[in-house]
Amino acid sequence: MATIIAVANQKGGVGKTTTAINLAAALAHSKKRTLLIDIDPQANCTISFLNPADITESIYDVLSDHRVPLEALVRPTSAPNLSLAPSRISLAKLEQVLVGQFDAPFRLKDSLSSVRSNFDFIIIDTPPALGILTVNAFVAATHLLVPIQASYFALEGTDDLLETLERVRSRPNPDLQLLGVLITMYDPRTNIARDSYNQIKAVFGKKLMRTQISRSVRIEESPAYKESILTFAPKSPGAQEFMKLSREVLDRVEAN
Amino acid sequence: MATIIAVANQKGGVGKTTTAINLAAALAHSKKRTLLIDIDPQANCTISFLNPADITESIYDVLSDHRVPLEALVRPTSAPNLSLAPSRISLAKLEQVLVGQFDAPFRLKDSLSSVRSNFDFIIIDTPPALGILTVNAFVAATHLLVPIQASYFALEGTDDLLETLERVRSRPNPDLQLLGVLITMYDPRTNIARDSYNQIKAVFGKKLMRTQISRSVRIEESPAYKESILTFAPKSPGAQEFMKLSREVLDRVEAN
Ligand SMILES: Nc1ncnc2c1ncn2[C@@H]1O[C@H](COP(=O)(O)OP(=O)(O)OP(=O)(O)O)[C@@H](O)[C@H]1O
Ligand SMILES: Nc1ncnc2c1ncn2[C@@H]1O[C@H](COP(=O)(O)OP(=O)(O)OP(=O)(O)O)[C@@H](O)[C@H]1O
Ligand SMILES: [Mg+2]
Ligand SMILES: [Mg+2]
Repeated sequence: MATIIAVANQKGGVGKTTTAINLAAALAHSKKRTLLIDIDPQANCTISFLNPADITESIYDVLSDHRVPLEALVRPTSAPNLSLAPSRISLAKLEQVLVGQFDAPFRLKDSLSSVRSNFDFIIIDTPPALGILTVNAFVAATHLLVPIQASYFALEGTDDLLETLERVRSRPNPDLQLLGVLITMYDPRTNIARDSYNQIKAVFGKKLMRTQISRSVRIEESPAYKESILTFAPKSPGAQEFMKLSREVLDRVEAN
Repeated sequence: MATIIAVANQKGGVGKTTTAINLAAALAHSKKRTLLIDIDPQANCTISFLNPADITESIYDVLSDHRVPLEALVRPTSAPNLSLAPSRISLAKLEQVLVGQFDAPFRLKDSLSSVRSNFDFIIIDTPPALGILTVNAFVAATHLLVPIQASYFALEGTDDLLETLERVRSRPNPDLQLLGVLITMYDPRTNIARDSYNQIKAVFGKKLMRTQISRSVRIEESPAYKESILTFAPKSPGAQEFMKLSREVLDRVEAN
């Protein structure tokens, strides 16, 4: 049964999409059959692999009342072992469509049951909010990975995130575990980054991933070439950090 | 009558809060009576001036059914001419509270009528989404300022933003104008930033602000000291860029 990792943090621009893409690519590179699911209406994961014009059906059609099966959507990417379930902007309407539906939080979990046995890992990228889309990811997931930028605003939002984690754990998904907190865009040369890093470590302790992702132009450029960092710049520090992250994720998942 | 500028972009982490704080501070520095309104539940603007524990009432109480008058909330900051209307996480609940209320998009606009004559400028920071909170800012505002980071994902979301602008202009707020698009965290040394800048310029033309805000550690550090860049590092390039931005904003507002 696949390990399902939701990558989430309602703070914007902390590297959720960058982490989801490159962790999925690193796991696929280690011969793990990996599915990347984009449930952010901004579809940043999707446009890092495909041209928006090429997408007809999206995760919206799976989660809304059109009830298209997820396997109809899953498509291979140029990277071996890596498949993608794309998003489109229409997903932003889902919140209105699902209001009042008692099964609203379970739509993604239910749709995964038909594909889960085909993959070793499923990685879910989420929007910068704690609305119905992110809740769907929390309910469907076995683990939660929280990218966090070492900056002043970093710790402010984590209380709400952990509160949402506890709420989901108490009823719809008791098995959901916090896999860890990942420092992204790290530049150890600045005081603000070092101070913030120490604060994050004090709050999260062992849950802070040993791997950090440094700020790097190669990582920022790679989606423009429709590639992950693994193939765009395989020898770069960014590629090595994501390979290290994938090994740490495997260790933590097996240890639980 | 105050000029009301909504600072918005549903892409996360592009510098909305940083722009709202430092533009408001630069306008106040130029002797304009300025009010900064935080309608992001993450309250990043608010924690850049106040300690969260000091806040009892927030913009939530104004926009929800408690109908507290906005002037009961407005408080001075350490900077002369600059006042703040704080936010709290409870604001995240507003979306559910306002579902189905036909006056939902007008709550902020209605609450501003009693304070508008006390200020020359009102700056509104918004969350990374196009939901009811951001729509409230669009309906209340006279102008929209869109911070944009020169990176691959930058242009993807702008179609939806402009579509939302047109929808708000066609009915609830015909006077809303796009003040401009502002490049933030700009590092001209990288290809991705220069390429992206050229794409943004090609799309927005004259609506691209002549001022750019460079990436700078001083700007990133300043909220940790509860100061704007204007007082934290008055001689820094960041402070000068925001002063230049405030002058350009004044020119564009007067020209319209
Ligand atoms: N390690 C890194 N080095 C340099 N740039 C990075 C790095 N990680 C992410 N970025 C850049 O920072 C910006 C924000 O990253 P990203 O879009 O992945 O964040 P996000 O959390 O998914 O944002 P959103 O909240 O909008 O979904 C992007 O322009 C991305 O290219
Ligand atoms: N010019 C700059 N130079 C360096 N860092 C910056 C600059 N502008 C913003 N930042 C940093 O980038 C991060 C994102 O900025 P900010 O929080 O203002 O964006 P935002 O659009 O308000 O995010 P959100 O979508 O979560 O509301 C913050 O850590 C901030 O300190
Ligand atoms: Mg993203
Ligand atoms: Mg913000």
